[in-house]
Amino acid sequence: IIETRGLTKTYRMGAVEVDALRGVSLGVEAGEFLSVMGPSGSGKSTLMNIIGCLDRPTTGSYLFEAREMSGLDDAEFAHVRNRRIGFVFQTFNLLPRLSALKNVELPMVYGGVPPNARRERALAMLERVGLADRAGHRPMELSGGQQQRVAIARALVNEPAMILADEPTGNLDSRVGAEIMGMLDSLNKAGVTIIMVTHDPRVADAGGRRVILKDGMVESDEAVG
Amino acid sequence: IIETRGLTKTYRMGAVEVDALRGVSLGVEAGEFLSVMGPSGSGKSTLMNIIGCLDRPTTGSYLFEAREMSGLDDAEFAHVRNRRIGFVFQTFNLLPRLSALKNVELPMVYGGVPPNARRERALAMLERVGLADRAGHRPMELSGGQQQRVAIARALVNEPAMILADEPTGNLDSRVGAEIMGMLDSLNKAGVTIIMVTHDPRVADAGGRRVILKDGMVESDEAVG
Ligand SMILES: Nc1ncnc2c1ncn2[C@@H]1O[C@H](COP(=O)(O)OP(=O)(O)OP(=O)(O)O)[C@@H](O)[C@H]1O
Ligand SMILES: Nc1ncnc2c1ncn2[C@@H]1O[C@H](COP(=O)(O)OP(=O)(O)OP(=O)(O)O)[C@@H](O)[C@H]1O
Ligand SMILES: [Mg+2]
Ligand SMILES: [Mg+2]
Repeated sequence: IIETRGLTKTYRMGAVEVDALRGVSLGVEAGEFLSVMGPSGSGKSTLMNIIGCLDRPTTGSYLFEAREMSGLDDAEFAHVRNRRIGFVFQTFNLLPRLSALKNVELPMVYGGVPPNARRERALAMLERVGLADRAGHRPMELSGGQQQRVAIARALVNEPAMILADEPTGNLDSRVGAEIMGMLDSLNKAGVTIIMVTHDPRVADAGGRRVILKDGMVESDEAVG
Repeated sequence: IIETRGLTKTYRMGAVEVDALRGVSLGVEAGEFLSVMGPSGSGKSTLMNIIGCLDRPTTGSYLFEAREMSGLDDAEFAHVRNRRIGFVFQTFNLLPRLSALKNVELPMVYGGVPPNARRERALAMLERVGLADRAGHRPMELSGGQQQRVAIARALVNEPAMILADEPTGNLDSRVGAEIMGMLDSLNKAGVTIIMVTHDPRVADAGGRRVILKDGMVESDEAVG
């Protein structure tokens, strides 16, 4: 489903250059479940942002479902992202002035789903992450783990082909974390491709394969668990 | 150092009331190191905000260093918070338009430390958390774990009597997480009181005592490790 070749990402800050990615080549088959690990600052979120069509590499190629992403203009890029990819952000990125419910509805608004269907699907998803009774709360009125679960619900609601989850269990206790992993697992069994960044030893080998990044490059890429 | 009796916190949202804390009584001696655990939404951050003089309880009393905090006006409250307490927030709460360095300097600005001393101490603290080369980056130009470490550095920089750390290692790999725990440990040996909320099994029993919250109340409070 994805094929990256020689991805680099360089941030320029005045006279300084930060090489966040220094040549990443990775192939993922549809239906795989990958864990991405590595030290803080090694480039995991940067890689996820490129794979998730939220950012463009400095050099290198990225094929998603056999299409070269660098050839797309911003509108087509956003369209692929909305329709095919669900992204759980490391820092949640919920809209502060919208309720949990409206936050979860948002990808469906872009996707043109009618209001009643949106609301129903969003409520069902909030129920699945245990937050049916928090639907009206805004992010500031939710605990850290509740915000994280709203971000997870939002990523699943358009039934994407691929889910990118950046540290999805970091703020969750073991029981709720296991429930979320259970959801990702059944989605994966139903054919959804999952790429998960994690530092959490409790979920690190959930998928069959582990990629370790170090200093912006792939250090290892092995079958596990 | 702290004594809470019957703390409650109720959020009113229109017709609905959320009882985040339903009667928490806790005594902590100066120099202790406590872990606070419990399910997502159980009231841990709410309790930390009250103990950290960032919020007031609905009912109940809170004595910090033998002073009843409810008797203080907002200015005195803020003064105690700035001088005696270092807070690492679950969602970091860094100022987006300031660099890492300026974010770490901020508590010293309130504390009236002169500019050169501030800068020097802030740089030293960033070095201790491994971010000397990221001093000029703003939060959006930092990885999740780097933002978390800036939040940690900021909490330590006024040499507080008590550190409240809400999920301090959630975004950190094992090596960096262990370094942070090492810092907290040596501060504790030097007499600093530490209260740490965590879901991370790798650090859960770092202190000698574990308090478990459930539904806004203390479920257990035991010696561990
Ligand atoms: N401003 C608010 N208005 C309404 N309800 C709130 C508000 N802040 C928190 N809550 C609710 O209070 C409860 C306790 O929240 P708190 O942030 O203390 O939980 P927590 O134990 O820190 O959870 P986590 O492990 O997910 O961080 C949650 O159910 C939350 O929805
Ligand atoms: N906008 C930016 N400008 C400059 N440097 C950046 C920017 N964004 C990220 N960086 C740098 O790029 C490097 C990689 O960042 P990235 O967020 O991908 O790390 P990560 O592996 O996700 O780390 P963590 O585990 O801490 O979340 C970091 O050293 C970071 O400081
Ligand atoms: Mg990251
Ligand atoms: Mg919390």
